Amino acid sequence: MIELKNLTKIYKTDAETVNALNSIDLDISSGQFLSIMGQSGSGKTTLMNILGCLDNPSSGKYLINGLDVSSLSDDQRARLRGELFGFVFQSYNLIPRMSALEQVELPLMYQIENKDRKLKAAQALESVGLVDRMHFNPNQLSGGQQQRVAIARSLVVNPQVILADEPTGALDSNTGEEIMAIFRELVEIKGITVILVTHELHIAEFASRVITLKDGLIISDKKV
Amino acid sequence: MIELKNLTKIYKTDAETVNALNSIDLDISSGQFLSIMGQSGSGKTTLMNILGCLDNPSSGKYLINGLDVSSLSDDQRARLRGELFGFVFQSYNLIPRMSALEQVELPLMYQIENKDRKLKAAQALESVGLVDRMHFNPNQLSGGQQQRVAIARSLVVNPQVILADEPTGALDSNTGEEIMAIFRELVEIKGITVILVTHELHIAEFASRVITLKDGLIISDKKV
Ligand SMILES: Nc1ncnc2c1ncn2[C@@H]1O[C@H](COP(=O)(O)OP(=O)(O)OP(=O)(O)O)[C@@H](O)[C@H]1O
Ligand SMILES: Nc1ncnc2c1ncn2[C@@H]1O[C@H](COP(=O)(O)OP(=O)(O)OP(=O)(O)O)[C@@H](O)[C@H]1O
Ligand SMILES: [Mg+2]
Ligand SMILES: [Mg+2]
Repeated sequence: MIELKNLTKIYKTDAETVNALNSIDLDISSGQFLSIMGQSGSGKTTLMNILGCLDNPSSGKYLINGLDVSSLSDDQRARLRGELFGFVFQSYNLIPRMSALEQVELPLMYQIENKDRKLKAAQALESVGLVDRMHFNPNQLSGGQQQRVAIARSLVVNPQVILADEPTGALDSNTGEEIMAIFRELVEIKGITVILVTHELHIAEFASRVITLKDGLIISDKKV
Repeated sequence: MIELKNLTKIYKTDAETVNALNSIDLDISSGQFLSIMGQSGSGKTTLMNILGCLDNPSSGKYLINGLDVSSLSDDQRARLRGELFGFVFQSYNLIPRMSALEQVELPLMYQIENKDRKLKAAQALESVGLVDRMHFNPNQLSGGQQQRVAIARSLVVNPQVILADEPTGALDSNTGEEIMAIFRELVEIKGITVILVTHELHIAEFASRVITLKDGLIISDKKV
């Protein structure tokens, strides 16, 4: 479903040139649960941004179901992104003055009737244990509660692929494992592809495959 | 050195009343390395904000070296905070268009000569492995690199007390343990008090004492 071929990403700054990704080859099939591990700065978020069509590689190919993403216009890429992907960003990207319920409703705005939208958003928040924080704004929520709002938002449109960048980073182990159970259920029951960045091995092992990055290269790729 | 007596924090919102902290009694001696654990939403950041004089309790007493913090004016509290505490915030609070070096220099602005400031800031960044990212702005840094800039910034003024809220949340295990070694060295060699929130038990156990919060109450307090 997803193929990266010889993918490279180079950032040029005044200070220096950073080879964030260095000739990555990676195939991800539909319905796979994949974890990505690696040291801080090894290129995980950069890889997720390219997978999610939020950023373009410097060279190499990115094919989704055989379609070359670089052949699309910005508009076509944005539409593909909205149709395929749900994101949990490493820094959540919640909107400051919107309640948890409104944040989670937002991706549904173009899709369905008003009453169903609120219900779906409430159900997504309930699945991450936040039903009693629905009307709170981000600055009234703890770090882990904000992270869970971001997770609920990624689930609500039933995307084909969920890209989750450190989704349990701010969560205690019990809450983190509840989130992993949700992702596993989405893979096993709905056939959704989940690609998860984490630095915790016991979280990575909820997946069926773990790849490890180092200095922008894939140094290991294992079934678990 | 630090005494909390019958400390309570209540948030009132339109939606509901939250008892974030519920009659906390806690004594922390100078030069102690203390970890605080507990579920997402259990009150850890609220406790850290009160300890760091960033927020006031709803009731109860907070004494620092016998001084009742509530007896101070806002100015006096701000000055005490600047003199005593170094912070690593759960969401880092980096300044958007400033380089890593400038961020870490900032707390030194009122303290020492210009040339020493840059050197001290560079040394703090080197201790967290970021010497080759000194001139990068936050949006050019990975999540874990941003977290490490926040850590370096907390160290640079040699505060008496470091309040670190999930300082390894975005770091792989190797990098996380390097940070813990830095904190441990500050406690053992410089007699600095380190109060650390974490949800990872193997990180909490670098400290000598672990307290656990649940629903705003201390439910356990153990030597490790
Ligand atoms: N400004 C506020 N108004 C209303 N409620 C708040 C406010 N700030 C925090 N809370 C609530 O107080 C509780 C404790 O929050 P706190 O940030 O201390 O939790 P925490 O233990 O740090 O959680 P986490 O591990 O997720 O960071 C949460 O349930 C949160 O919703
Ligand atoms: N816009 C940018 N300009 C320059 N360098 C960048 C930019 N964005 C990222 N980098 C660099 O690219 C490297 C990889 O960054 P990336 O965010 O992918 O790391 P990561 O593996 O997600 O790290 P972490 O675990 O700390 O989140 C880092 O060394 C970072 O400094
Ligand atoms: Mg990252
Ligand atoms: Mg917190």
